[in-house]
Amino acid sequence: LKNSQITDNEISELMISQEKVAHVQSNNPLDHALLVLIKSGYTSIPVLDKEYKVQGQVGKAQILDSILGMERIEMERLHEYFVSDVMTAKVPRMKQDETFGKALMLSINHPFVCIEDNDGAFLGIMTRRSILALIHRHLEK
Amino acid sequence: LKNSQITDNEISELMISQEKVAHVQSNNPLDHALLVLIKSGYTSIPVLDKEYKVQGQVGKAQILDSILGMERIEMERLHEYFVSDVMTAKVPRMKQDETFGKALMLSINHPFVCIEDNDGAFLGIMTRRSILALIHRHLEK
Ligand SMILES: Nc1ncnc2c1ncn2[C@@H]1O[C@@H]2COP(=O)(O)O[C@H]3[C@@H](O)[C@H](n4cnc5c(N)ncnc54)O[C@@H]3COP(=O)(O)O[C@H]2[C@H]1O
Ligand SMILES: Nc1ncnc2c1ncn2[C@@H]1O[C@@H]2COP(=O)(O)O[C@H]3[C@@H](O)[C@H](n4cnc5c(N)ncnc54)O[C@@H]3COP(=O)(O)O[C@H]2[C@H]1O
Repeated sequence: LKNSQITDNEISELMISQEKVAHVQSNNPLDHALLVLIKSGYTSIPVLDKEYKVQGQVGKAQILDSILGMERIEMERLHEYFVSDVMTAKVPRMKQDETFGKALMLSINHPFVCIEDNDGAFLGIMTRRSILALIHRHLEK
Repeated sequence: LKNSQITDNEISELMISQEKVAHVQSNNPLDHALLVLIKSGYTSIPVLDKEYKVQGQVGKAQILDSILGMERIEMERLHEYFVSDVMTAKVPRMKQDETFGKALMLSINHPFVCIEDNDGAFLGIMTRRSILALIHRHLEK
């Protein structure tokens, strides 16, 4: 398996395209974010701003922490907090025309990597699953 | 990168050894499991029985679901439920003397793989992070 065998063609093919990525906006209230997370089933998802640029990620862990800070779970109280209050700004990103090697490197410490175009608009995500599946296919040949 | 370059030596070296793996027992109450998850910071961890054999995995998602089923979060009520009530029995496993190729294949659909000895006793876990880091190191050469 050589780095050169894995073409950038495969990156845009492997990427989960933005319309299929569960996400929230930074100004959404936490009760909405929680519903998106529960409905999508994912642990953590991208946070986008109004111009569809990546601002960070938010997950059940952060929302669970804020719920546990309350004496009761009151969905109305969750409505008073926003994604921007609890999200992690740190989220790995790369441009669509960068290499598979970079996606591999970023995935070592992150379950997904956000893919952006040259203007910073969100195009989709590369998951560890798709990176591992690709490597497995190449090693099988 | 060939399958043969990645030796089984590297598997036992890469594995997170059982004493460093956060885990719970199937008969632990949920308030204890939640504390272990919050303290360890992990999304999902192995569930072991009294003989230290792997029974499944449990995560914040499952505990969050049971909390949301309650009108209030009452830690005393969480004490009435057990890990066995909410855990997922499905968890990928392999023996320590199996190949890296098998660990890679199992990691496509699972964030961690449980490693067992020939009697089924729990030895540790292989994470996607360590698998991806190993591949990255081999491709860099
Ligand atoms: N509905 C489902 N069906 C089958 N398997 C499922 C599943 N939900 C999760 N998994 C499995 O569990 C892994 C971890 O998911 P998690 O939600 O923690 O972590 C996910 C989540 O945070 C994010 N993610 C994946 N797909 C997403 C999407 N369509 N929208 C938003 N975020 C996504 O990327 C992380 C890594 O995803 P990856 O696929 O590598 O790894 C996934 C996948 O192997
Ligand atoms: N304290 C920390 N410091 C730095 N990075 C952290 C971290 N906690 C999590 N991460 C990062 O987030 C990824 C997903 O963690 P998660 O807890 O969802 O999913 C974890 C967790 O379910 C389990 N896991 C990992 N180490 C564990 C341990 N020592 N005990 C129990 N379960 C563990 O294996 C999954 C995959 O772990 P992996 O390392 O591939 O991937 C980790 C790692 O890249």
